[in-house]
Amino acid sequence: VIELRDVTRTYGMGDATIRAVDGVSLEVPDGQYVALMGTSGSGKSTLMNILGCLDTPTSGSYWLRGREVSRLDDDALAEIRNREIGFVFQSFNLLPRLTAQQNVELPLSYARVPPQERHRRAREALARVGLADRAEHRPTEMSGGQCQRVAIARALVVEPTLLLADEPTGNLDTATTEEILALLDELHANGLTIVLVTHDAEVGRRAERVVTMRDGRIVDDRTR
Amino acid sequence: VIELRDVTRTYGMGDATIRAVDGVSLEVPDGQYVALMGTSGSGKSTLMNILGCLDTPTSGSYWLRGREVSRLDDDALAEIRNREIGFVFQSFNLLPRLTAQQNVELPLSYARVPPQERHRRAREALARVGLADRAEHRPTEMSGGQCQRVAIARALVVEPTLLLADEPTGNLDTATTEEILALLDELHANGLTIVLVTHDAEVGRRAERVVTMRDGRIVDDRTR
Ligand SMILES: Nc1ncnc2c1ncn2[C@@H]1O[C@H](COP(=O)(O)OP(=O)(O)OP(=O)(O)O)[C@@H](O)[C@H]1O
Ligand SMILES: Nc1ncnc2c1ncn2[C@@H]1O[C@H](COP(=O)(O)OP(=O)(O)OP(=O)(O)O)[C@@H](O)[C@H]1O
Ligand SMILES: [Mg+2]
Ligand SMILES: [Mg+2]
Repeated sequence: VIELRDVTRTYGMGDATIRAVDGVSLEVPDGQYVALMGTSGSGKSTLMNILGCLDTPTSGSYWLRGREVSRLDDDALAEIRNREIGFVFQSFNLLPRLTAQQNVELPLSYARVPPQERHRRAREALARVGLADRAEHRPTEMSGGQCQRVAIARALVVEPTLLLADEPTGNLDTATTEEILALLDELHANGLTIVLVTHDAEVGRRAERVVTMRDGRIVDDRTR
Repeated sequence: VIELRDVTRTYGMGDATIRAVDGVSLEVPDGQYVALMGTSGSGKSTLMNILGCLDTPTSGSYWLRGREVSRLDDDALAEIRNREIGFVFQSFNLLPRLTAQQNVELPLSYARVPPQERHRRAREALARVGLADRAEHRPTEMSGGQCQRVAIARALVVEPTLLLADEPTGNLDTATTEEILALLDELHANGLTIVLVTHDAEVGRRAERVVTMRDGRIVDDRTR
């Protein structure tokens, strides 16, 4: 479902060029659960942004379900981002003036889901991450781990076919992490393709494949 | 150095009252290294904000080095916050329009340290967390773990006597986490009092004492 061919993403020019992603080729078959690991600054979030159609490579190509992403127009890209891909950001990116419920409903309004159904699905998504009682709270009225879970609920509410999660359990205690991983296992068993960035070896162990990055490159790739 | 007596912090009223911190009493002697652990939403960040003089309790009292904090005027509080306490926030709270160097210099300008010395100390603080080569980058031009390390450098640059760190390694890989913990061990050996919130049992093991919270209360407290 995912195919990156020699993808590079640089910042700056000349001596100051930073090769955030440096010639990465990667294939992820439909339904695979991949953990992306590596040192701080190794390029994981940059790669995730490219996979999520939020950033374009400096060179190389990205094929998502057989379509070359750089050839798609803005409408087609927006369609993919809103309906097919769920993205959990490393810094959550919740809208501070909206409640948890409203934040989770947002992708459904972009997908023009009618209000009744939107309210119900958002409420269920929040319940699945253990936050039914925080639906009316704004981000500043919730803990770090609660905000992270709202971001997860928001990514899952569109029922995506591809979940890109950038360190989704970084702010969660062991018990809550386990609940989220169990939820992901369940969705994976039902066909969800998952690429999950993590620094936690325990979380890495739950994936079927671990890809390791260093200095913008893939240095290890092992499947059980 | 720290004494909390029956501190409570609530939000809301009546049936909807949330007891974020619920009757917590805690004493931390000078130079102790404490890990604060507990489930998501258990009140750790709320307690840290009270300890850091960033929030006031709804009831109970907080004595910092023998002075009752609620009796202090704004100037005295600002003095303590800027010179004695280093605070690493769970969501970093870097200023997005300032570079890493400028972010780390900020507490030193509040403490009216002269420019030459400010530049030198900020540069050294960044070097100590492995980010000498990111000094001129803004937060949007750095990875999550790099931002977290800038937040740590900023907390340490004032050479505080009390470090309050809210999940300072949540976005760091194992190797980088080890570097930060080694740095904290070194500062602790030189007399720094540390209260560090973490979800990572490995990090908890580095502390001399682990205090565990649940539903706003302390439910476990063990010292090696
Ligand atoms: N402004 C607020 N209004 C209402 N409730 C709040 C507010 N701020 C925090 N809370 C609630 O207080 C409780 C404690 O929050 P706190 O941020 O201290 O938790 P935490 O232990 O740091 O959690 P985490 O590990 O997820 O960061 C949470 O249940 C949260 O929803
Ligand atoms: N806009 C930018 N300008 C310059 N350099 C950038 C920019 N954005 C990212 N970088 C650099 O690209 C590199 C990769 O960043 P990225 O966020 O992908 O790392 P990461 O693997 O996600 O790290 P972490 O584990 O700390 O989150 C970093 O060294 C970072 O400083
Ligand atoms: Mg990252
Ligand atoms: Mg917290």
